[in-house]
Amino acid sequence: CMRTIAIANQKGGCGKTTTAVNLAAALAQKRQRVLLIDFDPQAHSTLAFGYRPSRLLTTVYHSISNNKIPLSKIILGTDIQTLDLIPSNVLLSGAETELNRMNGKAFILEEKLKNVAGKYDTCIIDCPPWGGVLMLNALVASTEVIVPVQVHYYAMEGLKQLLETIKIIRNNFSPCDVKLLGLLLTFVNESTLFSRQIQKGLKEHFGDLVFNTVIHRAVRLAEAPSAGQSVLTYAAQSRAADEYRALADEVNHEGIFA
Amino acid sequence: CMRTIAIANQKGGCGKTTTAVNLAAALAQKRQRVLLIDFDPQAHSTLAFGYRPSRLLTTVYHSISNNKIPLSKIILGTDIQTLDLIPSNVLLSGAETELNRMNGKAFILEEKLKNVAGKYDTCIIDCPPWGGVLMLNALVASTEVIVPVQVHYYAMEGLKQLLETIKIIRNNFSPCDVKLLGLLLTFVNESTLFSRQIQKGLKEHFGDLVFNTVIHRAVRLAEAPSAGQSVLTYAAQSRAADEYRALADEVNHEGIFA
Ligand SMILES: Nc1ncnc2c1ncn2[C@@H]1O[C@H](COP(=O)(O)OP(=O)(O)OP(=O)(O)O)[C@@H](O)[C@H]1O
Ligand SMILES: Nc1ncnc2c1ncn2[C@@H]1O[C@H](COP(=O)(O)OP(=O)(O)OP(=O)(O)O)[C@@H](O)[C@H]1O
Ligand SMILES: [Mg+2]
Ligand SMILES: [Mg+2]
Repeated sequence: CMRTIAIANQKGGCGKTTTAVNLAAALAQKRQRVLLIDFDPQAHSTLAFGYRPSRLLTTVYHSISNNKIPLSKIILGTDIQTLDLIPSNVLLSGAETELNRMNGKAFILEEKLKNVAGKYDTCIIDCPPWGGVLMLNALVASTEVIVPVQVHYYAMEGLKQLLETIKIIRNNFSPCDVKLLGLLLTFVNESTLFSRQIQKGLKEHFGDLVFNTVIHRAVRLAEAPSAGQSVLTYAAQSRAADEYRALADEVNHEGIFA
Repeated sequence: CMRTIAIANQKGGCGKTTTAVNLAAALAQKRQRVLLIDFDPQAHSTLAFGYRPSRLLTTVYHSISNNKIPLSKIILGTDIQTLDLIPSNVLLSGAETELNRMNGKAFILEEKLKNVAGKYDTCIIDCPPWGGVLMLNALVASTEVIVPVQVHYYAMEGLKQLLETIKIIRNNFSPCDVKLLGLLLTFVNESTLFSRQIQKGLKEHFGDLVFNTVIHRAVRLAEAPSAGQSVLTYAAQSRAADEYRALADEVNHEGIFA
């Protein structure tokens, strides 16, 4: 049965897309069949695999809006054989208004996912930096959520709200039982005292919720999208690739005993 | 007559809040009366001046929602005498839905601003990372917009759409004549070839639209919010403070000849 993991945080630029793309790639390289869904109108996961969002005729929007094309008709390949992509583009920003008017507005994506659930072991959903009805759909459709957390001052404040939101969703949108898989510290920079202090504070406050794996600041992660590849392909021997492989192991491990 | 400058980009984490806070502070230190409006439910401009958003009883939301308290009743001080703040908190995310149902939904903030326009030379609006009705209100209420652009691969794609959006707003929301004041390159890192290439590409593509001032990556900018201060107070002699003072000069200069 397909495990669906939302990569979510309303904070902008904390590493959601980078985590969605590279965790999906790492899991696929460990021989899982993985589906990555770009659920952000900015379409950065789509760009990260070399596609041009404005030139796509069918995207995830065409499935969840009134067109209701099945998701299976929108699937694109990537340079990793067992990793598929459902792309997005700017049309998806219209869904924020449209979905709000539909019956069962929180369950639209979950319903569409049934069309592909049999074909994949894991589905990864890249969420936009806005806590609206798109993020609601992603969380309701998911079994788990990973929250990338940039090691900066603003990290703490938004996290408490996000964890609260996840609880509220579990209580109000049965049978959704999305659970927090973990907090992933991103943009870690051991060289500044400031970064080490924030990292320590987050680990002390959130304890076991924080993944053992952290993602260090690495120029390879910023470069890889310009080559249309995940860092697992672009720089397979880099520390960044190692870290996303280690995260994939932790995610697999926690899946079994969760 | 008050100049209103929106700091906008739907891309997350590209330096909107950091620019709103530090440009506002730099202008205020040059003896302008400046009003900074936090127009993001994440309330990071509010946090940056040491306030606790969840403890505030009145915020910008209370003005634009049905409560309609005048903006003048919501003003808070900062450590810079001529810099005032209109704070926000998470309640503002409700406005994204509420405003969409109002008549003249794009002009709500502009209307409220009239209540304070006589008291300030410049108003700076910090926008959220989402191109919805909040960002629409900010742009319609503004005379100019500054777009912070992180020097990364994803910068180009979203920019074209944003510049298009600004044109559409000018055409469809008269008498709004918001003009693009400039693109501000942020997180500039001269030490990597990748960063230098992206910076060069942006300057070649957008020419005069790019400010002469660029903001380099600087740990002081990440630290300052944890002290509840702008970098102009927290590290007055730092390169980051110099750069935001230089930006303020460019903004003042372009204002005269715009
Ligand atoms: N560990 C890292 N080291 C260096 N650069 C990184 C790292 N993680 C992400 N980046 C880069 O930082 C920028 C922001 O990251 P990313 O786009 O993944 O964040 P996001 O949370 O998806 O942003 P948004 O809120 O806009 O969706 C991107 O240009 C990305 O390539
Ligand atoms: N030049 C810089 N050097 C170092 N850190 C920076 C710089 N500019 C911003 N930061 C830090 O990077 C993070 C993201 O910046 P900021 O919050 O200003 O972006 P934003 O565009 O407002 O994000 P959002 O899309 O979430 O509103 C913050 O923690 C900020 O303190
Ligand atoms: Mg993203
Ligand atoms: Mg911000």
